[in-house]
Amino acid sequence: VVRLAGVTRSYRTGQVRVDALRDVDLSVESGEFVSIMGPSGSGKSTLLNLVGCLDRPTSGSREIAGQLTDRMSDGALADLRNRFLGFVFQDFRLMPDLDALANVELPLVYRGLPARERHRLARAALEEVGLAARAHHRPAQLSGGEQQRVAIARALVGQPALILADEPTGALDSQSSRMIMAIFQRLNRERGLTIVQVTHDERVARHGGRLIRLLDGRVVSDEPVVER
Amino acid sequence: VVRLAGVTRSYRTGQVRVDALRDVDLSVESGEFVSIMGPSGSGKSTLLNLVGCLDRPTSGSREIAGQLTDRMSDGALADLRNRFLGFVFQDFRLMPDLDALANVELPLVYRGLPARERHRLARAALEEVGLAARAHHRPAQLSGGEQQRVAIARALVGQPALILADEPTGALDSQSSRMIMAIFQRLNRERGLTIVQVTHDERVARHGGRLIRLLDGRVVSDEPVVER
Ligand SMILES: Nc1ncnc2c1ncn2[C@@H]1O[C@H](COP(=O)(O)OP(=O)(O)OP(=O)(O)O)[C@@H](O)[C@H]1O
Ligand SMILES: Nc1ncnc2c1ncn2[C@@H]1O[C@H](COP(=O)(O)OP(=O)(O)OP(=O)(O)O)[C@@H](O)[C@H]1O
Ligand SMILES: [Mg+2]
Ligand SMILES: [Mg+2]
Repeated sequence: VVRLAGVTRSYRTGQVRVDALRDVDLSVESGEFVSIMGPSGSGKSTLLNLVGCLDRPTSGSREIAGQLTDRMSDGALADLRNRFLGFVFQDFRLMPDLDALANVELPLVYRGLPARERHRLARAALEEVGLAARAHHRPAQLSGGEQQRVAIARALVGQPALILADEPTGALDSQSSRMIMAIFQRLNRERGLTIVQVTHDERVARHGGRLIRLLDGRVVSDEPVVER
Repeated sequence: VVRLAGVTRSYRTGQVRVDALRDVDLSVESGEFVSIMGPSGSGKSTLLNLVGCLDRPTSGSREIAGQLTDRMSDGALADLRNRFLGFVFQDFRLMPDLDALANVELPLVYRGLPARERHRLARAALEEVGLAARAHHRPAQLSGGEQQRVAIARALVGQPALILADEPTGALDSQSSRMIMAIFQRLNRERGLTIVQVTHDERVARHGGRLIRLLDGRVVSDEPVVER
């Protein structure tokens, strides 16, 4: 469901070029649960954004959900993301003027679902992450961990084929982290949801079946997780 | 340096009142290094914002740096913050249109330091957190952990008496976390910097000398950290 070959991503800041990713090959099959770790600045978010088609490689090829993306227009990429992908951003990216429920409904609005159906699915997703009582709070009225859980609910509400989660438990206490990891594992095992998560937490990483480590924009190891 | 007595903080969202903090007493002496833990939504950020004078209690009294704040104007509170406090926010709150160096200089601009002095101190602070090479990147051109480290450098650059850090290592890998904790411990021991940090990470919490736990807006335990 994910094929990156020879993928490089560079940025220019003034005279300086930053090679955030260098010559990365990555294959993820349907139903896998992959964790990505690595030091701050090693390219994890850059990699996740490329896999999620939010960004284009500087060079190399990419195939997502069976589709070669190199010549797709921005609009076609947006459709692909909406149909197949769910995203949890490192900085959440909730709409500040919408309450939690409306934020969770957004992927369903894009798909044209009727309001009643959207409310039903969004409420169920908020309940799943323990936030039914915060449905009408706006992001500024939510704690950091509550905002993160709303972002997770939004990523899952449309039942995507592939979820890309950047530090999905970064703002969560241990109990909330366990709750989110239980949700991820259940969806992976029962519904074959493919998961690629970036995390700094070894315990969170070990919920996956495969652990990839980045260093300075390169993949330096790619191993199965032994106990699961 | 911090005295909260009977402090309560409530929010109204429509018909519902959320009691984020209930009847909290808290005393922190100069030179202490305090960690605050608790579940998501238990009131940690609310407590930190009150200690940092970014918010006012709904009821109860507060004394910071020897000054009773209950009747201070917003301007007077802003001056008090700038003179005595350094803040690391859970969501960093960097100025998006300024590069890392200019962001770190901001507390010194407020104090009227000349440009050359500000640059010198800000560069030293960025070096301390390992980001000299990112001085001219804007927040959007920085990784999550790099943004967090810029926020930490900004909090420390003015040599405050008291630092309030909300999840200061939340976006950091273990190596960067150790670096930040080493900085905090050194400033605490060598310069008597008073530190109040919120964290979900037990290892980070145990770098402090005292551990306070919140649950549903109340202090439920307040114990020394035994090994240090
Ligand atoms: N402006 C607001 N209006 C209404 N409720 C609020 C507001 N700000 C915070 N709350 C609520 O107050 C409670 C405490 O929030 P706070 O941000 O202090 O929690 P926290 O302990 O920092 O949580 P986390 O670990 O998730 O960051 C939460 O349940 C939150 O929903
Ligand atoms: N728009 C940009 N312009 C210039 N450099 C960038 C840009 N975005 C990211 N970078 C740089 O690319 C490198 C990789 O960034 P990335 O966000 O992928 O790191 P990361 O592994 O997610 O780090 P963290 O764990 O801190 O979130 C960083 O050194 C960062 O400074
Ligand atoms: Mg990142
Ligand atoms: Mg918080």
